[in-house]
Amino acid sequence: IVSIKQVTKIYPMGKTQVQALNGVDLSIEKGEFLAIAGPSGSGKSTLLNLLGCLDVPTEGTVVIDGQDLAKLSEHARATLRRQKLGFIFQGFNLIPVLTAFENIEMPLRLKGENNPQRVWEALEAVGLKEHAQHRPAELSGGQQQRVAIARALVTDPLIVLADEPTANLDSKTGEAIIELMKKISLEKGTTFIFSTHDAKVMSKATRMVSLTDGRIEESIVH
Amino acid sequence: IVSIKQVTKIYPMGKTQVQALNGVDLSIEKGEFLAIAGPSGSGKSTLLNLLGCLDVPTEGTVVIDGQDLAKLSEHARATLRRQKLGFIFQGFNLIPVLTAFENIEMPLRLKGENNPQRVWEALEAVGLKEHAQHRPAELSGGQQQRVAIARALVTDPLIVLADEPTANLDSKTGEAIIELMKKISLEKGTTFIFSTHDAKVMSKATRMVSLTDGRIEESIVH
Ligand SMILES: Nc1ncnc2c1ncn2[C@@H]1O[C@H](COP(=O)(O)OP(=O)(O)OP(=O)(O)O)[C@@H](O)[C@H]1O
Ligand SMILES: Nc1ncnc2c1ncn2[C@@H]1O[C@H](COP(=O)(O)OP(=O)(O)OP(=O)(O)O)[C@@H](O)[C@H]1O
Ligand SMILES: [Mg+2]
Ligand SMILES: [Mg+2]
Repeated sequence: IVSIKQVTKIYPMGKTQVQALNGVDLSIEKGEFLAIAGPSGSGKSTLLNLLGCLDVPTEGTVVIDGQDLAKLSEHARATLRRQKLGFIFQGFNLIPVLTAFENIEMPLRLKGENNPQRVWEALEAVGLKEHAQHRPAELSGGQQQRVAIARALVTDPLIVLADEPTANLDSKTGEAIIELMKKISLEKGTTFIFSTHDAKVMSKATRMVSLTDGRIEESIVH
Repeated sequence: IVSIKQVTKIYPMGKTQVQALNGVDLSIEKGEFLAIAGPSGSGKSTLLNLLGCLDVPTEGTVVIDGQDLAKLSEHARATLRRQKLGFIFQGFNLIPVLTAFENIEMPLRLKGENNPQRVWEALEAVGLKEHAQHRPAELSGGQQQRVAIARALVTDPLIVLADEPTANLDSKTGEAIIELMKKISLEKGTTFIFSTHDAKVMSKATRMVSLTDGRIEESIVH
């Protein structure tokens, strides 16, 4: 459902440049629960951004659900993201002036949908119903992370890209979240692509790839 | 070196209130390597903010290095923080317009010191020398976390308060960071107070307290 070929990403930095990804090939089937592991700075977030149509590679091709991203206009790419993808960002990226409820509702509204019931279901699923009216600054780190998770799931996307979704969660809460995602993936065929340092997340994955210095080292199928 | 008695923290939220901490007593000796564990939302960050003189309790007393915080003016509290404490915030809180070098240098400048050598040593210790001129947006999540860590250590503080310092680090990098902190604590007698979900950090602690719903449940000495 997502495939990237010979993808390279270089960030220009004044006189030098940072090679974040170097000739990466990766094919992901529909319904996979894929974990991307690797040391800090190895390129996981960069890879997720490319897989999630949030960034363009310096070289190589990215195809999502049959569409070659290089052939799409910026408008068509934005439509693809809104219709088919869900994101959990490493820094959460919640909107500070909106409540938890409003933050989670946002992707639905962007699709032109009005469905408060789905927002309440998402809040319930991540255990934050009593915190619906809190703004991010009034929430703990792990609560903010859970709002970001609920927001990614609320539109029932085809593919969810999750950048370290359990980094700020205790092991019990983190495990419950991964179980929830596993259940969604089995019931709805949703594809999950994680970047993670969490051994528990890796153990629940159907497959794991390792990134080191911008290169894929190995692919382990469970 | 830090002691809190019967500390309560209540956040008013419109018509309701959130009881983040409820009658907490805690005494911390100089040189301890203390881990505070507990589920998401249990009050760890709130407790660290009170122990680090960043916030005032609703009830109860906080004494740091012999000084009762309630008796100090805002100016005296700011001086105490600058002179004796180092912080690693859960969200890093780096200054976006400053480079890694400048972010780490900031606490030294706030003390009126000019010591680029110490900044380079701190960058080296967290493995980020080549990234000294990068700004936070040009760094990975774990690299930003390491800048935040270096910044907390650069002034050689009496007490370091670290809110989930390894959340965004792979296990090898995280372990190296905790080893570094252990070494500093043994060589310089620095007191480390962590909030953490990481079992590896907990295993290196000299003592661990568990927080649940704003109450301290148990104290385990290693
Ligand atoms: N500024 C605030 N206003 C209102 N409630 C708050 C505020 N800050 C924290 N809270 C609430 O206080 C409780 C404790 O929060 P705290 O951030 O201390 O938890 P934590 O243990 O650090 O959690 P995590 O592991 O998720 O970071 C939570 O229920 C949170 O929603
Ligand atoms: N906007 C940018 N400009 C310059 N360099 C960047 C930028 N974003 C990332 N990098 C660099 O690219 C490399 C890969 O970064 P990336 O964020 O993908 O790593 P990561 O595997 O997600 O790390 P972590 O586990 O710490 O989150 C790093 O060396 C980083 O410094
Ligand atoms: Mg990352
Ligand atoms: Mg916290």
